[in-house]
Amino acid sequence: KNRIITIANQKGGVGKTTTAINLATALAAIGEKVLIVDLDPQGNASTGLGIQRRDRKLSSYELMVGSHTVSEIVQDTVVPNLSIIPSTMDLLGIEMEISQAADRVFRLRKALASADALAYSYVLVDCPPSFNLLTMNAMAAAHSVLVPLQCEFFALEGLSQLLETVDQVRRSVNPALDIQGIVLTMFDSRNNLAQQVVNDVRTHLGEKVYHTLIPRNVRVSEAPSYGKPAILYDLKCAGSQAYLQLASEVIQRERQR
Amino acid sequence: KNRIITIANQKGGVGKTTTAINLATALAAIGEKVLIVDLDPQGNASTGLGIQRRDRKLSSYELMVGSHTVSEIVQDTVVPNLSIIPSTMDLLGIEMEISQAADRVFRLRKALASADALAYSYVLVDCPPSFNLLTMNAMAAAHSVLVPLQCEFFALEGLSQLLETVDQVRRSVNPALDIQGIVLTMFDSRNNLAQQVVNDVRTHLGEKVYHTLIPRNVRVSEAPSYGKPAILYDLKCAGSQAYLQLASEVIQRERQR
Ligand SMILES: Nc1ncnc2c1ncn2[C@@H]1O[C@H](COP(=O)(O)OP(=O)(O)OP(=O)(O)O)[C@@H](O)[C@H]1O
Ligand SMILES: Nc1ncnc2c1ncn2[C@@H]1O[C@H](COP(=O)(O)OP(=O)(O)OP(=O)(O)O)[C@@H](O)[C@H]1O
Ligand SMILES: [Mg+2]
Ligand SMILES: [Mg+2]
Repeated sequence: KNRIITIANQKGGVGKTTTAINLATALAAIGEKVLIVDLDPQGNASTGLGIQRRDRKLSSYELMVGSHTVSEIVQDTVVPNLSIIPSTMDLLGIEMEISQAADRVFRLRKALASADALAYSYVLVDCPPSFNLLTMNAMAAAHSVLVPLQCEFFALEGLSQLLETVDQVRRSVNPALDIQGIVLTMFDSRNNLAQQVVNDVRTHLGEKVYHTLIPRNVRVSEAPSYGKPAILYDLKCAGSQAYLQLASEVIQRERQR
Repeated sequence: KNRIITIANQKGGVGKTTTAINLATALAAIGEKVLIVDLDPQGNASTGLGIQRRDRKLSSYELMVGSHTVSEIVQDTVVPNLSIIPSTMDLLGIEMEISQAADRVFRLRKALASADALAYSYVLVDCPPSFNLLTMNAMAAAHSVLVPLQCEFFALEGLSQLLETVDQVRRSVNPALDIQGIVLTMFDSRNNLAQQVVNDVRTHLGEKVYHTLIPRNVRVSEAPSYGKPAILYDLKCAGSQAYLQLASEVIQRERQR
């Protein structure tokens, strides 16, 4: 049986894709069979894992319209044990195309309930920066949500709204949905504001916040231009080490369920 | 007659709101009468200009459903000569509510064509990080688009898609739409990748790219927590100075039309 973790935050640029790519890689590195679903039309997770645009003939679009199964679409990545359902801009049309369908919120859940999807131990879903039908599908399909939070004021402002949305999804379409945790990203220790955000979030949300802080680290932002996760591009850098640590925290929490 | 400039980029966290707030403030500081329209449900532009959530009784939602006019909704900000149409999470419902209306793409254009809206010399529209109906409305209403571009690989990846979308809007609903320019944001001179992105963008897009580079500057990210634009919070900092310089470039380009 697979554990489905959705990486979501409607605030843009907080590190959703970077967290999805590097957490998936860290989980795969310790032997878990991992699938990453790129549900953002921008397709950054696909690019960051080396899938060229021209090689995305089948994508999460086909998964959402139900024309193909996970095993027909899935591709290998540069990382052993890590497969991907890539995305293209076709996904932009989904909102209009399935807006009248009764099961429009459950398309992804249905696709990930198939036998071929259950073969993975972890499925990570990378979401676009909005509360749209794609993100709703990801939350309806997930066992838990992992929230990347940039150590910035605007990012903090949107957190309470995000937590409320998770509550609404739990009450309406997915009673099992919980918050796996909140990971603070792009932390710069020289920056007072960043330290304040960390203190604020830890005070209000306590144990929900991972101990691991992901530091701002230029090697992390360079890696996707080589089509590799930071962990492959530069294992020894502070960013990669932090994501490996995050992976062990995630697994610990999964074991404690 | 007003000039409507839409600040757009579907990539998240690239500096759209920060650019909208500080460019609007710089234009107001030199005596232009400016209106900022917050078209992002996150409402960061409203917060960054000191509008408390509880004071947003009327917002861009009412503008989009056509129940109220600009002058009924508009509020003053902490900045002289700068008024705002704030936003709330109500905007999230717009997509479903007006999706069947024939004029769904022109709601903002109609609202900004009213006499009260024409009284402003500049109208800046802050967009959410997606190609949704809200961003389409902003592009259909605009005379030009100003594109903030973070000096990062993922941000560069989305640029060609954004330019293509602007082309599509020009061909379909707004023949007058042009690109005012591309402003490079959060530039860190110690970071090779950032320098490469700057070189790349200048090589491919030449004069479309403003000379002004907005540096990464912690004072810029601190300002919104005080409900003030950086220009008011710390005029002398590198970020504020860069936005003042950007404003003069924008005006120069407007004069050359
Ligand atoms: N720890 C880090 N150190 C340095 N740069 C980082 C770090 N994490 C992410 N970045 C960079 O910051 C930018 C934003 O990160 P990313 O694209 O992962 O965020 P996102 O939330 O997925 O954005 P979007 O909302 O557009 O989907 C990217 O250019 C990325 O390379
Ligand atoms: N020049 C800068 N220096 C330092 N921090 C900056 C700068 N510009 C923006 N920021 C910070 O970076 C983050 C992203 O900027 P901002 O929110 O303006 O981007 P956005 O494109 O509007 O995001 P979204 O896609 O969520 O609407 C914010 O926390 C902001 O305070
Ligand atoms: Mg992303
Ligand atoms: Mg914004």
